[in-house]
Amino acid sequence: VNFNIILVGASGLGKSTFVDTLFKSSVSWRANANPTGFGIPSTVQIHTLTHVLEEKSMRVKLSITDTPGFADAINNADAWQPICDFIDAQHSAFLDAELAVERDVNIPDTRVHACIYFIEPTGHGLSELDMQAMLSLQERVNLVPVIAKADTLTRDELEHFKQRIREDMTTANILPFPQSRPTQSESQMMAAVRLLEEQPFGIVGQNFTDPDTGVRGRKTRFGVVEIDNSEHCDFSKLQDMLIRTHMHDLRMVTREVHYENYRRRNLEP
Amino acid sequence: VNFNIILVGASGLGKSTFVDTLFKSSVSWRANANPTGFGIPSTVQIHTLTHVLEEKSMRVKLSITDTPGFADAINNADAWQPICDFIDAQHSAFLDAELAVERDVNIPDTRVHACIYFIEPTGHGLSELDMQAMLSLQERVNLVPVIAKADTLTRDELEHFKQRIREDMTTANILPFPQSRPTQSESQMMAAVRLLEEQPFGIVGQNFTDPDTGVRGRKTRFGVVEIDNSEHCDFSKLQDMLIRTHMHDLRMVTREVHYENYRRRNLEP
Ligand SMILES: Nc1nc2c(ncn2[C@@H]2O[C@H](COP(=O)(O)OP(=O)(O)O)[C@@H](O)[C@H]2O)c(=O)[nH]1
Ligand SMILES: Nc1nc2c(ncn2[C@@H]2O[C@H](COP(=O)(O)OP(=O)(O)O)[C@@H](O)[C@H]2O)c(=O)[nH]1
Repeated sequence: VNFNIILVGASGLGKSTFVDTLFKSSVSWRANANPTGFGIPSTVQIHTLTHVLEEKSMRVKLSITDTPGFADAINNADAWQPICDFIDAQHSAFLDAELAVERDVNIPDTRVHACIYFIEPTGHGLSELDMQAMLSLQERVNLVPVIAKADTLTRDELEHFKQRIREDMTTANILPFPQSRPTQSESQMMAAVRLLEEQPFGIVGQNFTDPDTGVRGRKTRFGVVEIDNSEHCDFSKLQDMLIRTHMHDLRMVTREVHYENYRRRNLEP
Repeated sequence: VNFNIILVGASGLGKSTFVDTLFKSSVSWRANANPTGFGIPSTVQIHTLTHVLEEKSMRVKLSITDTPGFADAINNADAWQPICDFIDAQHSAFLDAELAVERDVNIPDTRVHACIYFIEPTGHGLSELDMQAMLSLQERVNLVPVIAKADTLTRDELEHFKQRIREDMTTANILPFPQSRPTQSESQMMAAVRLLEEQPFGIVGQNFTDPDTGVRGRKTRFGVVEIDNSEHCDFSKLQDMLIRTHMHDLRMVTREVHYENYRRRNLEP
């Protein structure tokens, strides 16, 4: 089973640290077959890293694509476009394979199942760039906004900030995953609403592992944040949602909603 | 004695918190005579707050100008222009008063003596916007770059980051205060070099005061950073430089270098 995630956010928000934390070890970049050519003239690059995880006796090939250079310029108009092009290109590759006369029964699936969008912990709400980028991304991929470096905010600041982000998203008509769909049962819809109320998740990246206890944390001069402790940060909630509880849903929505929308847009006379 | 400081940096980096920490109490904005009209069509506003401090039996009227809205847009081309215009306008007001036929012996001095530029703690170095903004600012005011929210970086990350920022500034020809001047003695030049080696200062804003000990700090779930403890952050080093050791120098360089440059540029045929 292929599960493909893309990370989007300004540089310095902890995206590469997140990859290491999710893969539970310090990995080096093995930029695979994906050329960085999607960048066009912009400074955004596209690096993909693949890892095989075992989850519930199912082998999952987890690919994470980072996008270093996003929004690093002075003028960031359409900075999200190379990333949207990359996501569309995965839909297009799948469509071509599906339409081919001689086609493979198992088409390799590089379609992106989730886009984790890193929000800077300013304490003030979404920036104009965040809103425009998320509006474009949500048209083609499941959007999962997260608050980067959540350890830099106090508990109160984080709660206010989450509240403010949820309000900004509602006003801007940004619809993060999971969105209720008509085919769902009442209880599934309720579960989706409860999950949205907890979002955006405030995540923290790991920088050390306690040699005695094996606890993963981010250690500074002033204290230790335990990454997997849901009292300290939401990393484990995000990981559970992505890998354990909603992977099937994320793949299904990608197949039945985002891919079908792409296909209809591209096949219409 | 008037001492005027301007704060520049993206929103959410702790500028208003810095004002409270410097004025040792939670102050509300009393936007004084300065109209926000300098913003032209941009979103940058100009708020000035004035406070009287006693320092070495000298009464100092400390005015701090914040610039909320800087670099908040998607396209931040020339985002620093309204701020440069505001600084030039103070030089211009002084020049007009100086040239007036009926002139006041004590011309009120609203010229800006220092610009504190807040750098985002990305860990990666200066952004393109930081470089362009600082290059424009240093032509008309003493530039003091600082690393905002330094508590979010570990000691190692902070040292590497400071090193990287110093290198980026050298490459881009950014010259923070204090710059050696030919009129200085050998020992003054040496002291200036030593001060530059410690910069940019990593500062932290206060969010509580310990009721028992009176210690000012930033408290999160994971620990307490003591603001005035130079083992924890550089806030006291910055405050010392601005208010105690270099206030005279900052005012002199503003008078003899930046103002004179402005005057020559504007009076030349
Ligand atoms: N305070 C804090 N710093 C972090 C966190 N994750 C990463 N960092 C630090 O932020 C800096 C940038 O991280 P990096 O992963 O390179 O960011 P990227 O540019 O988004 O890939 C590094 O100094 C990291 O150690 C976090 O959760 N909290
Ligand atoms: N981690 C950390 N957070 C800070 C610091 N100073 C301010 N903050 C928080 O950052 C957020 C934005 O601060 P604010 O002063 O409003 O920033 P401004 O927009 O630049 O004026 C608030 O939630 C502050 O509590 C600091 O030194 N370290």
